[in-house]
Amino acid sequence: MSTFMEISPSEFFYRNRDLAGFSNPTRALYMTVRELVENSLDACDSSGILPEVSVSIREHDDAQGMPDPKQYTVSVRDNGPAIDPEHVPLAFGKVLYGTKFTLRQSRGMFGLGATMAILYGQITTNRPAVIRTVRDGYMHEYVMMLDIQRNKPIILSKSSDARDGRGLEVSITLVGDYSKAQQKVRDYIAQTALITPYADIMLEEPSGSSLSFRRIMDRMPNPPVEVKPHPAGIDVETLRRLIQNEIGSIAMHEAKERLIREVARHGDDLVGVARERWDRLSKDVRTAVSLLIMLDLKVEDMDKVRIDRIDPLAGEVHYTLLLDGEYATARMKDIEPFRSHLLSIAMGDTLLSFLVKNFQRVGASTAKRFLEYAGMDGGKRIGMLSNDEIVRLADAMQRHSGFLPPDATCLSPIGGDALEAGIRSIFKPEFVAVVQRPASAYSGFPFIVEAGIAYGGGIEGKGIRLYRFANKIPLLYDEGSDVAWKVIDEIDWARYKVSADEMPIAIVTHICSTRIPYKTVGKEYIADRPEIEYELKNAIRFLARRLSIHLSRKGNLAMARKR
Amino acid sequence: MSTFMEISPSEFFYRNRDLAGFSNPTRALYMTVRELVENSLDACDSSGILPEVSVSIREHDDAQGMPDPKQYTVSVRDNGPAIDPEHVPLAFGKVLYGTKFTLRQSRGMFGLGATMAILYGQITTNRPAVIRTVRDGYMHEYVMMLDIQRNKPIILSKSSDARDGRGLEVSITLVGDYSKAQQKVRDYIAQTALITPYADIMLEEPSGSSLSFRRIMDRMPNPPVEVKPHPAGIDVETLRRLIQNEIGSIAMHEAKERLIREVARHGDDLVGVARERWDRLSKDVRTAVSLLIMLDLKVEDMDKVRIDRIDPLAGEVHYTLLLDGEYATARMKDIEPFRSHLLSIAMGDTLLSFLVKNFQRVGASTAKRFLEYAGMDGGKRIGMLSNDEIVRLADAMQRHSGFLPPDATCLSPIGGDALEAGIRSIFKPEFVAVVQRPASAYSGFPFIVEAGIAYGGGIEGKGIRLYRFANKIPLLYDEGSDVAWKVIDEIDWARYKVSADEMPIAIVTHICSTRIPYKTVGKEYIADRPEIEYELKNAIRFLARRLSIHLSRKGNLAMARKR
Ligand SMILES: Nc1ncnc2c1ncn2[C@@H]1O[C@H](COP(=O)(O)OP(=O)(O)OP(=O)(O)O)[C@@H](O)[C@H]1O
Ligand SMILES: Nc1ncnc2c1ncn2[C@@H]1O[C@H](COP(=O)(O)OP(=O)(O)OP(=O)(O)O)[C@@H](O)[C@H]1O
Ligand SMILES: [Mg+2]
Ligand SMILES: [Mg+2]
Repeated sequence: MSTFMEISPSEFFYRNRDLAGFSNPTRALYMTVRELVENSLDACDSSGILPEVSVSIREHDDAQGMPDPKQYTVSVRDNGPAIDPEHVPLAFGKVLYGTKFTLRQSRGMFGLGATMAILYGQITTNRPAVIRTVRDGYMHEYVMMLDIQRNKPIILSKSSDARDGRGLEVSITLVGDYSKAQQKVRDYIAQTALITPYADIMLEEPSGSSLSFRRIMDRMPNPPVEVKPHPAGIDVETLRRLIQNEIGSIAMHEAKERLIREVARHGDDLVGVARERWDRLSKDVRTAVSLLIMLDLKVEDMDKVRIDRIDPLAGEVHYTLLLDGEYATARMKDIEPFRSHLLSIAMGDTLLSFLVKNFQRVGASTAKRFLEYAGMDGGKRIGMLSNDEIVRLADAMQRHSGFLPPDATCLSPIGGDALEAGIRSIFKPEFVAVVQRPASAYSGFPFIVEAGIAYGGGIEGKGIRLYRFANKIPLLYDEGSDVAWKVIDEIDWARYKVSADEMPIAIVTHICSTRIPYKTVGKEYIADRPEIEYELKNAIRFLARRLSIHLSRKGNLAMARKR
Repeated sequence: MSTFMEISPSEFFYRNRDLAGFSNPTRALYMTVRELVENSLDACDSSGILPEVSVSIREHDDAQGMPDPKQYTVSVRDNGPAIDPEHVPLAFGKVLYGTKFTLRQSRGMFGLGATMAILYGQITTNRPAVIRTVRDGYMHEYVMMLDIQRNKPIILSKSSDARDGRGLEVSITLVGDYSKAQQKVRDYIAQTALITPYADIMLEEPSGSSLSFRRIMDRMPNPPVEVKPHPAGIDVETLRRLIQNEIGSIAMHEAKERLIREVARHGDDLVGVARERWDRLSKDVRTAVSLLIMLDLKVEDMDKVRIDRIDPLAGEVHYTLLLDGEYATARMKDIEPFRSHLLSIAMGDTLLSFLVKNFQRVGASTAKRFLEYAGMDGGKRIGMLSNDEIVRLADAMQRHSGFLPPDATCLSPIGGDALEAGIRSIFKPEFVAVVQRPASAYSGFPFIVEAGIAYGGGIEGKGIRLYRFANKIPLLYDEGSDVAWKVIDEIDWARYKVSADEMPIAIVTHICSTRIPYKTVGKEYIADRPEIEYELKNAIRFLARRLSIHLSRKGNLAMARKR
């Protein structure tokens, strides 16, 4: 018998935790470290604070002397801006909740990393997580678990103490396998230090030994800035929402007090009083009273309804009755000046000014050229666009090649110097070359590719070893499925006199974007978007040429010495 | 400035639609076909109806004569049980909503496939989907779109007509690229016919040509049955929920009327009246009045509270105040017989009978052996288990090797005959061998591996071609990352005198399970769980031996003829 059921997003990720990378004790221990470290670095980056992050992994008391897999407590502490205590329960207790849903480069993007780590801890040990947030002279400590079925936090206890300092500390107890995860965790910390040379990072291991990376530069990169979308990435849904935002959500109940003051208390006949006082009414009150009249609502009932949108083409008001969540539609009556007022509110801006106002790097002339290409009239009011016209507009936006390349202030690449310094400090190679490609975009999301090649010196082993990064996160799994590997594999290294299987070579690739096209929720490898592949290929070829020159010079020098 | 935001699951999958396989017009067109076909076959399978599924892909009127990618309308119709009309809006308009969250083999598992296809159609064309459900003498038609931000359906229109017949039809208009997707769509339909030899499947293409597969057997496999979980897969969260279910959710407000009748109307002193009438009270009323007394609630207020659980160890009642969703805890007062009654309700069954009742293939002796291994007392009441004891129990369940192999009635393999018939009908080979491995389990989820090898005859090309299936779904992407490919790659074919790169060989692998460990939401390839890899390896080796025998016989025959 078919019983329909809804599951919450936390229930979905509980049942399908492999999708989020929490598939077994080894991988989960690694993921817990990375999710917390990435959160700490994101927080410091966005506040311009030079990061100090310390990671401690200790056996839990009850697991002393037992074999892996066993209970560990992972604690990550930072000197970041911390979190306002009232936001802590939901930030850590709710999946699909966070601050990184905007168009700006950050490591996090899904709103679920930290909560997944807490979830895994809970389902393997039934122990709570401990969150300490220190700022404004206080430390607030939350001991919490998750209501997985309802996607809500369960706060077991909450306390506050006076304390100086600033930062966040998260502690999670989970069943992990450190004997298997150890190498990956160490590599993750070391590679994070490579790509974030302005950060202090420390790892304390269960055995008591520790790994410490001091910062090798004191200059923070500029924090990335939130930008408007680029027109080339726009699908119909995004375009419709931008139009909707422009026309404005019509929050009728917000004007209630003013409506009472300006209209209702002057008489019972709403239509008559409003008409008489029309010139003195504010725009919001005009809109509110027009809606009351169209929907036949009393002033007292105006909080019971939410206006969804006004359809100027059909002359209808779409609204939701808040008590039962039902959608409803009302035809607008032919009563002036109310009807005309609502129509002009609903019609919104002209298409031309809408384009200039809502997209990055679109000025009046760019907009005009685009409208000509799309075959649309820039004077048309956006609220009057038909469904087909909106689709044509989005479609033309995807195909038009005349837009300027994206604005890269939303990105925060490492920069050639910092990348070279990081590579030298970790590999101590004989030769390094780095390159930063110009900003490009895939599906309208700006991105920059940076890469470096290192040869000889302290590099061990034979053959090319690839170190992949995305938004300053080291990617340590599924190399064979990643676009960077594909590019390196397809380069004809012999042409550069480089022996790709024999020489001691390290290649570092870094892609930064407002949206990294990961193929999995566990952020392990990147899809082969053609624009990204193109930039990587050009970057690697450039580096291959530079290495080639170095090797031939070295070869010539050796030849010269022999004579 | 950090603004915390929540996004709905549909918003998550809209922003991250690559994760669900809807990354571009080619892939999306393929995914739309497969999500709808898989739904139709699931519906027929679970009702024991011999499936008739017809797929039509037509250019949309507005796209006539335009180049790819362009608007197509994909319609999939079946003769299945259809859906009760009142369930249609949520089934298709809500992500994470469906009927396949149970422990039973089905193609679907996430509750989002059809909704994702409708979503992609909406964001590329802004057109609604049309759902027609025919049963009980009526056809009900829904024309709908999605409120992506709120994860709710938007019903544009709804109509009903008298009509005979039974089944469901879904039509979605989306921007697709049939010139690129065509081969994959045809392969998908052909391979679905191979693995579902009891189904009639038809595909009508935009050009007007059609592909039709008639069923080659009239016998349906037994529909899979829902089973209890197997103990070996149990994590702490699942165990806690099973214990919670056993103790029973205490729905206080359900007893309100009876409480009023049996107690409240006999006097104002709740404690006194309840004590006096105790022997005549039903169990639910005893529980309800005890809770009222412990929480100091009036009878009128009993709907305002939801009892979450009673903690018999701590002597506390955990409840939620429904008005504001706040959690609260009350210590139980020392008032009898109410306190003792609540304690005995909360203590639940003995551990021994809990195990026998809640897990598949666990009888009293299996349970006793396990409890001995876990070092726990079978007489202990489950409501009295401490946190640590629950964790120890789950842990012991994962390590204990004395459980019987899982119950396979929840599985519905194709069977050797049907697999062989399907292979012969599609490949027309010179030789076929098939094998079905015994049921096994990974993480407590039962699974069965079936495989077939075909050689020569109508098989084209050189070298092994792999056809992968999971729960009767053809998997056409990411072969290189799949566990089946890994196994085939690692077999030493030369040992079987099989030239893996030269001979015309087709290998078919089919894994069926109550939960396929896909690595992505798009269900493209399967994780290399050791238990699954083991069964695949044994199956392929068996088939390699059978082919080897055939080839040597064939070789001997040829030799004999030559003499
Ligand atoms: N160390 C920290 N300092 C400040 N804020 C933090 C810290 N850790 C987490 N947060 C806040 O908690 C939110 C939720 O974190 P979570 O890791 O669950 O999601 P996310 O980082 O937004 O996305 P992702 O799932 O991709 O990691 C973040 O968006 C951030 O606002
Ligand atoms: N053709 C059909 N006949 C009967 N019921 C159907 C049909 N198609 C869909 N349904 C119902 O609608 C529900 C939602 O379908 P949807 O494809 O979105 O999710 P699912 O099949 O449960 O999981 P998945 O995301 O893995 O496909 C199904 O669970 C099923 O109950
Ligand atoms: Mg995060
Ligand atoms: Mg489905």
